[in-house]
Amino acid sequence: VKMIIAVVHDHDAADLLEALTTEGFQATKMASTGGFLREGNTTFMIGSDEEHIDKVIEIIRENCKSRKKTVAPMSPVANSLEGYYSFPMEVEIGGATIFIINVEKFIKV
Amino acid sequence: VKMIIAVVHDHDAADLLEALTTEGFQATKMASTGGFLREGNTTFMIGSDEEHIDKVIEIIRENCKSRKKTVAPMSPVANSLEGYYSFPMEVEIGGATIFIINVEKFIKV
Amino acid sequence: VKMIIAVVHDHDAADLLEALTTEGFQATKMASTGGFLREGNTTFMIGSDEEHIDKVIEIIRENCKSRKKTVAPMSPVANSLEGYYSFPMEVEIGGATIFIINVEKFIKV
Ligand SMILES: Nc1ncnc2c1ncn2[C@@H]1O[C@@H]2COP(=O)(O)O[C@H]3[C@@H](O)[C@H](n4cnc5c(N)ncnc54)O[C@@H]3COP(=O)(O)O[C@H]2[C@H]1O
Ligand SMILES: Nc1ncnc2c1ncn2[C@@H]1O[C@@H]2COP(=O)(O)O[C@H]3[C@@H](O)[C@H](n4cnc5c(N)ncnc54)O[C@@H]3COP(=O)(O)O[C@H]2[C@H]1O
Ligand SMILES: Nc1ncnc2c1ncn2[C@@H]1O[C@@H]2COP(=O)(O)O[C@H]3[C@@H](O)[C@H](n4cnc5c(N)ncnc54)O[C@@H]3COP(=O)(O)O[C@H]2[C@H]1O
Repeated sequence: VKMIIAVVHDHDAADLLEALTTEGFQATKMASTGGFLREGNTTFMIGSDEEHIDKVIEIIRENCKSRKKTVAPMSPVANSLEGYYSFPMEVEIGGATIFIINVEKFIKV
Repeated sequence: VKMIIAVVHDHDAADLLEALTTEGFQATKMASTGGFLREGNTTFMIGSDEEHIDKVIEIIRENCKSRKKTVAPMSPVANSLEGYYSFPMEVEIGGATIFIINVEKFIKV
Repeated sequence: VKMIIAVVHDHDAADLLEALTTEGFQATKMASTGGFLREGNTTFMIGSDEEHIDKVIEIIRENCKSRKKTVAPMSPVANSLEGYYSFPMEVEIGGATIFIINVEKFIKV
């Protein structure tokens, strides 16, 4: 079993959840915050057999779109990163950031 | 050291936390959401030495009970999964879903 | 790639986030709760190349301070742990609890 941890945009979370469920995959999701934009996003935790990993990644690709966002000068992010970056700054947020981690033991009680 | 990630029902979270603490185990918990029922549940993160893993699993077993839930037709879950499942549908929620993951390094600063 | 999971005190979360970002590290953070004190804390998830791990740990050390807290008798924690510990009790909360986990695959879609 592997644990797939995927950080996705909030607007894609509902579609991704429905797509995973209807394909018979189980998932748990948690509210999270992006380090750079300080905006809410969603972290999925999906435990899956090794032979279904590619299918799960495909479902994530189909349901999670990349987006562009402009960070305005004087915004809270711009103020806290003043001097390191110049604003306004166009930022491309990817569809999903995915970590695949080995699970040594998977137990249901 | 291993990381035990356990997804448990909200109603068992307080009992589990107390049982872990009084047995001297340290834990961190996070609010989470189940992929199928879209209801809140609780994800525990417990870092423990390898030789205590069985004890932690036993404490989880003793404090986390399985439950039945009926998903009514016309509920939000039923509406979003219409066509894939037929409702009403009786669902058995297990006591806990447990992932054991290897920790390469454990550091306290 | 490794996944660094760090549980830190809420008061250090903003400084840590800014320090990681200005050093070019990406991170995701989640609200969490400590098992013993039942107080809110913050769990960071930082995916990083192996050769930058030491730098990330150093940034955490510099930005996360340990603190002392007295748990009063009659407080909710003291009531639930009555009989196991004696209160008032002085507790030292470390700067950060860090787990380093191997990532088998890291994918951006
Ligand atoms: N120092 C910097 N300078 C300029 N641009 C920067 C930057 N740091 C991040 N960005 C850009 O901002 C987008 C949003 O990042 P944020 O940290 O809010 O939200 C992130 C974060 O929550 C998570 N994430 C990405 N890589 C991660 C990693 N290595 N570890 C942990 N979380 C990660 O995924 C979300 C989306 O990341 P993604 O890379 O697609 O998209 C990123 C990236 O394109
Ligand atoms: N492989 C995995 N990866 C990540 N998280 C996992 C997981 N397996 C379980 N979980 C987490 O544990 C909760 C309880 O799962 P359990 O399998 O006991 O109990 C499940 C199961 O008996 C049933 N169920 C889930 N998916 C189903 C489906 N496609 N068809 C019919 N019943 C389903 O509904 C109950 C509640 O599921 P829900 O998703 O709301 O909540 C799940 C989910 O948050
Ligand atoms: N092995 C592990 N697995 C998962 N999460 C872990 C962990 N070790 C630490 N943590 C997380 O880090 C926070 C700070 O832990 P620390 O050990 O520095 O600081 C701890 C420790 O000094 C003390 N403490 C914890 N359990 C204790 C006990 N049974 N008896 C006496 N003191 C305890 O209370 C402080 C706050 O603990 P709290 O649980 O509220 O909050 C913990 C918990 O959220």
